[in-house]
Amino acid sequence: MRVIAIANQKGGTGKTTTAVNLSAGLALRKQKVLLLDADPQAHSSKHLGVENPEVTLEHVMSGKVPAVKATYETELENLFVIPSSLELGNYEARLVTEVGRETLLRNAIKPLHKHVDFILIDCPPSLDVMTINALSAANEVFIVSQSEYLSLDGVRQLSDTVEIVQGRINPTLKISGIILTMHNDRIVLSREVFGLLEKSFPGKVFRTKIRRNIRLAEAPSRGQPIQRYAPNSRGARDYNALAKEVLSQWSRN
Amino acid sequence: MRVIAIANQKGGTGKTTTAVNLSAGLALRKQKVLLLDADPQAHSSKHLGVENPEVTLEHVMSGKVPAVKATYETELENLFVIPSSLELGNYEARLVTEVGRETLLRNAIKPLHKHVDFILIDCPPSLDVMTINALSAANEVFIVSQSEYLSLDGVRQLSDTVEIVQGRINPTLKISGIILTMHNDRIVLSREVFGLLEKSFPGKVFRTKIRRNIRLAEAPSRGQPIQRYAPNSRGARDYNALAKEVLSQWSRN
Ligand SMILES: Nc1ncnc2c1ncn2[C@@H]1O[C@H](COP(=O)(O)OP(=O)(O)OP(=O)(O)O)[C@@H](O)[C@H]1O
Ligand SMILES: Nc1ncnc2c1ncn2[C@@H]1O[C@H](COP(=O)(O)OP(=O)(O)OP(=O)(O)O)[C@@H](O)[C@H]1O
Ligand SMILES: [Mg+2]
Ligand SMILES: [Mg+2]
Repeated sequence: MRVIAIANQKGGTGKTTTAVNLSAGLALRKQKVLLLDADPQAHSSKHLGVENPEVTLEHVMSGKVPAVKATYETELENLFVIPSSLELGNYEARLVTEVGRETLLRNAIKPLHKHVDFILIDCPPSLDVMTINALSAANEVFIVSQSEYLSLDGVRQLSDTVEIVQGRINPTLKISGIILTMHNDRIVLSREVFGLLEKSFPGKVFRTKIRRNIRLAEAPSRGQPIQRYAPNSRGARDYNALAKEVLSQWSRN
Repeated sequence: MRVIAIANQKGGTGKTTTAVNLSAGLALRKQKVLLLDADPQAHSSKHLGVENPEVTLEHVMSGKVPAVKATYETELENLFVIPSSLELGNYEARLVTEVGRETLLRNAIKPLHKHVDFILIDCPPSLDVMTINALSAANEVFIVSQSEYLSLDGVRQLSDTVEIVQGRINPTLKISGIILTMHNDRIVLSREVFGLLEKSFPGKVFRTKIRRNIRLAEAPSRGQPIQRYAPNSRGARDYNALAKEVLSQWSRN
């Protein structure tokens, strides 16, 4: 059972696109996968066709509803999602003085561990209370980064934050992979940033790089993962290859 | 004197790239421009070559230093910046119970109004206290959006937030422009999203669309605006054309 936070406080690096399409890739390889949408933008929810849900992650964290009651089915047999909504943003603001606010998510999803093989958590572009909750609930972090200069910055800062969470709230947490998105090997900048990441995090950057592919940007408007919207696209092949690499990584450890 | 917030809580839409290169385009047209970096990621600061500044926007908002003392020069004669740092993130968290926290920035920069023609504020990818401060301090908002489906969402939510800020804290605030970035007219999705934005915000979408151009992604690593890093690039031409359109917009109102 792996609980993986998909994170980077830098905006627009492909966290949601990765959370949805990697989850789908794992589900197609017979893994039972639950995706948690921890971003009030609710983009993972929309990307999987769940619009205006009545019960969301907010209800789970506030204890109003057990996690299993907030779990929605998707088009893929083995893929489930606990959606989010703008309300999660308001809930988060109210948590400021709540005792134990950083581990609400971890406690709320514990009962689900025995039912699934993977729990992936799509994080918002910030290091605030929802991301900290995701880092406390997870055992692993996949940092999603574009191969561009401004994204590099976020990787260093996030790795400092992971160390703090490890030391104070969740000793099992580790960065187990860095996923490069919107990558283009023909562009010098992309190769340069890839090289810098390899050097700073030896052995952590996944061999599978997600290439830029317009089908990945179209899929969210259809409410489908790429493997359903455009199964023969480069985007589908890349995320399926990444799912395969994620599974082989685990058997190695 | 125009105070413009460059905003969108959707991550990675090109807010920093626009704040820096539009500021530079205006400065090259003899406008005196001050760029405020309201994002703790401090990417606008780095993009203009200001690394690890001793005095930042946090010192200005907390009243430790007058705004003029936190103003740094850049390579361009008419362009100045008040930088940010990760400390701004910690300061923001402490503001939760501070009385009048939403208008600290507005009051701190008032003395600067008479010295400049433009103040542009680069916002973080969220609708939290720093973005609300920027919306209270500004008279206008430029929403920066990619012409992709997931970015559309952010535009609607931000326009709702602007209305609330208008009604409660800053009646002068209005959305005066929508800037499309990383746009490609040959891609159907780009044209579709452009059409949807035109329909929802008639007359507000700038005619100048910023095309995808790798030079824009390289410039931040050199600490220079695009007009200095690659003055003949498509990116420089597009941002200079946008600056011209912004100036003509004002004389129209
Ligand atoms: N490999 C890719 N090829 C083409 N477009 C992509 C790719 N990955 C993501 N995109 C597009 O880039 C934009 C940013 O991606 P996405 O929204 O997944 O990033 P994010 O990190 O989740 O953003 P946020 O920080 O707002 O949560 C989206 O419009 C998405 O459709
Ligand atoms: N027109 C463009 N062509 C090519 N690359 C671009 C363009 N505009 C921005 N970029 C690149 O896209 C990425 C996102 O842009 P940028 O960081 O400016 O967005 P942002 O909205 O400020 O992000 P955040 O939400 O994290 O503040 C950066 O790596 C930037 O260099
Ligand atoms: Mg996202
Ligand atoms: Mg930015």
